[in-house]
Amino acid sequence: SGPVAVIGLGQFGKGLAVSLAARGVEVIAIDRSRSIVEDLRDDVTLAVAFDATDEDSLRANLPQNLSAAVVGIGNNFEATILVTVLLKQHGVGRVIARAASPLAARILAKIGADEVVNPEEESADRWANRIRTPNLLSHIEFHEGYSIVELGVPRAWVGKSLIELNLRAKAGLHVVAIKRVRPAHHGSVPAGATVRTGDPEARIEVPLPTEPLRDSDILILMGKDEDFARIEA
Amino acid sequence: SGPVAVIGLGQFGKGLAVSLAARGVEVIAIDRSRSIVEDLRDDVTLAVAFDATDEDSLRANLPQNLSAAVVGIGNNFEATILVTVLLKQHGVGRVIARAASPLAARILAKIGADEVVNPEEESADRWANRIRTPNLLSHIEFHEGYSIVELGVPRAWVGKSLIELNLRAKAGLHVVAIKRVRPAHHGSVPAGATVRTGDPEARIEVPLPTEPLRDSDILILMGKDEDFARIEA
Ligand SMILES: Nc1ncnc2c1ncn2[C@@H]1O[C@H](COP(=O)(O)OP(=O)(O)OP(=O)(O)O)[C@@H](O)[C@H]1O
Ligand SMILES: Nc1ncnc2c1ncn2[C@@H]1O[C@H](COP(=O)(O)OP(=O)(O)OP(=O)(O)O)[C@@H](O)[C@H]1O
Repeated sequence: SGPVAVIGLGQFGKGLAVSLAARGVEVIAIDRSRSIVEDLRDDVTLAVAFDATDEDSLRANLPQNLSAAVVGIGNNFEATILVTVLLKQHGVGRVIARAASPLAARILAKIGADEVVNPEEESADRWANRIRTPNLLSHIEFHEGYSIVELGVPRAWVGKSLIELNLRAKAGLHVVAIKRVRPAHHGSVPAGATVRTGDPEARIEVPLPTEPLRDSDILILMGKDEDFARIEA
Repeated sequence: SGPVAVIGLGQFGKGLAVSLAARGVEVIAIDRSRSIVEDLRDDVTLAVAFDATDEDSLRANLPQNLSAAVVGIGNNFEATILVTVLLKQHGVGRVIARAASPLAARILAKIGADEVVNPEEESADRWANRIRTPNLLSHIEFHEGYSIVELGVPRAWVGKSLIELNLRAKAGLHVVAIKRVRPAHHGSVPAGATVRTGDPEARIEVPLPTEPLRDSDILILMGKDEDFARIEA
C-alpha cells in the first residue's frame, strides 16, 4: 500500500531500508546525520536528514499514507519513545519501534508501538540454535563402514529439496528423517503481549521429497563414513 | 561436545550466552566489565571478567576442549580481529566473529574466523520480509460477500498446523494455498565465501494439513468479509 518510513539509519535501520527498497517497497529513509542520509540517496525512494524528535519536521516530511514506520534508533531510548509517540500522533497505522531490552519493549508497547524489535536478541536466539546443533551431532556405527549421523544442513543444501539434491545417487547418503525446528517467538510482539523469546522445539519428521531444506533443519542420514567425509559444511 | 565461550556480553553476546545456557549448553561468558560479568553469573556455567585481547588471560581462562567461541564485541573492530586471531592460535576449532559490515566480514574470514555474524543486518533482512508482506496484502471480491485474501500468518497461528487451527469450522475460512518463503542466506558465512544477503523467494504450495505454519508464510484464504474482520493480527 503506502510507503514505509525508516527513522534512524544505523546498521539495523540502514539494512532494513535497503532490503525493503530492494524488494520494491517505497522507502523514506530519515536520519539526523546528513552524511548518512547522503550515503543512502541512491538506494531508497527518498532520503532526508532531520531530527525526528522535532514534531514540525516530522509533519512536514512524512506523507499521510505511510503503511508503516520503523524507529531504528538504538542508543537513545528517550528519542525512541518520543518519535514513537509523534508517529502515532501523526496517524501512522503501524509503528515498529526498536527496544534494547524486554523492559524497554513493554514501555514502548504501552506508549503506542504496534510492534517492537530487538535485533541483537533475535539474532542471538537464532545463533544459539545454530551453535547448539553443530554440523556433526552424533555418530553411531552399526554396519561395518556405515553410520547413522545427525547433520545440520550444509549451507549449499539450504533451499533445495531432497529430490533436487538427489543425495542417494550423488552422495551415497540415505535420509532417514529430518529434525525440524518450530519457529520461536521471533519478530513482532503485539502491544500488550508478554515479551519473551520462545524456545523452538525440534520434531522428527518424515522428509518430504519436494520440500526445500531450511538452514535450521537437522538431517538424520545413513551412509558410509567416506561419503560423510566428502560433505563440506 | 565441549563448552562454548562467548566473549563480549553486549546485547548480542549476552542474549546468545543466555539462550545457549537455556538450551543446556555449557557456556563460559567473558567480558572485561566486572559488573556485566557479575550480572550473568547465575545464568551461565562460568562468567569471568578479563580483557580478551590479553593472550595470557585467554590462555589461562579457556579450556582446551571448547566446541566454539563467539566474539560478540560490536564496536571495536581491532579488538575483534585480535581476539579472533588469538582464539584460532589457542586451537579453538570453530570461531564465530561479529562483523559490522560486509568488508569487516571479509577481513575476519581472511584472518581465520570460521563464520561471521552481523546481528543487525540479519534481523533487518527478516523484518524487511515481515514488513513487506503485511497482514492484508490483496483483496479481490468475486462472490457476493466472499473474497480471496492473502494474509500473513497471524502471530497466534504460528507453529500450529491447519488441522489444529481448523479454520473452516472455527473461522469460516478456506485455505486455498500457502505462499512459502525459501530461506535467505542468513547466518553463517564460511570463510572465503562471498558475503551477501540472499533474497528469499516465495513459492505457492498446496498446504499440508499437518505442517506447522511459519511466521513468514502467507495464507491465501477464501471467506466472507466479516470472517476476515474477526482475525487479529
Ligand atoms: N532524533 C533522531 N532523529 C533522527 N535520527 C536519529 C536521531 N537519534 C539518532 N538518530 C540516528 O539513528 C541512527 C542509529 O542510532 P544509534 O547509533 O543510536 O544506534 P545503534 O545501536 O548504533 O544502531 P545499529 O545497532 O543499528 O548500528 C544513527 O545514525 C543516528 O544518527
Ligand atoms: N577486549 C575486550 N575484552 C572483553 N570484553 C570486551 C572487550 N572489548 C569490548 N568488550 C565488551 O564487549 C561488549 C560489547 O561490546 P560493544 O559495546 O562494543 O558492542 P555493542 O555493539 O554495543 O554490542 P551489542 O550491539 O551486542 O549491544 C561490552 O560489554 C564490552 O565490555
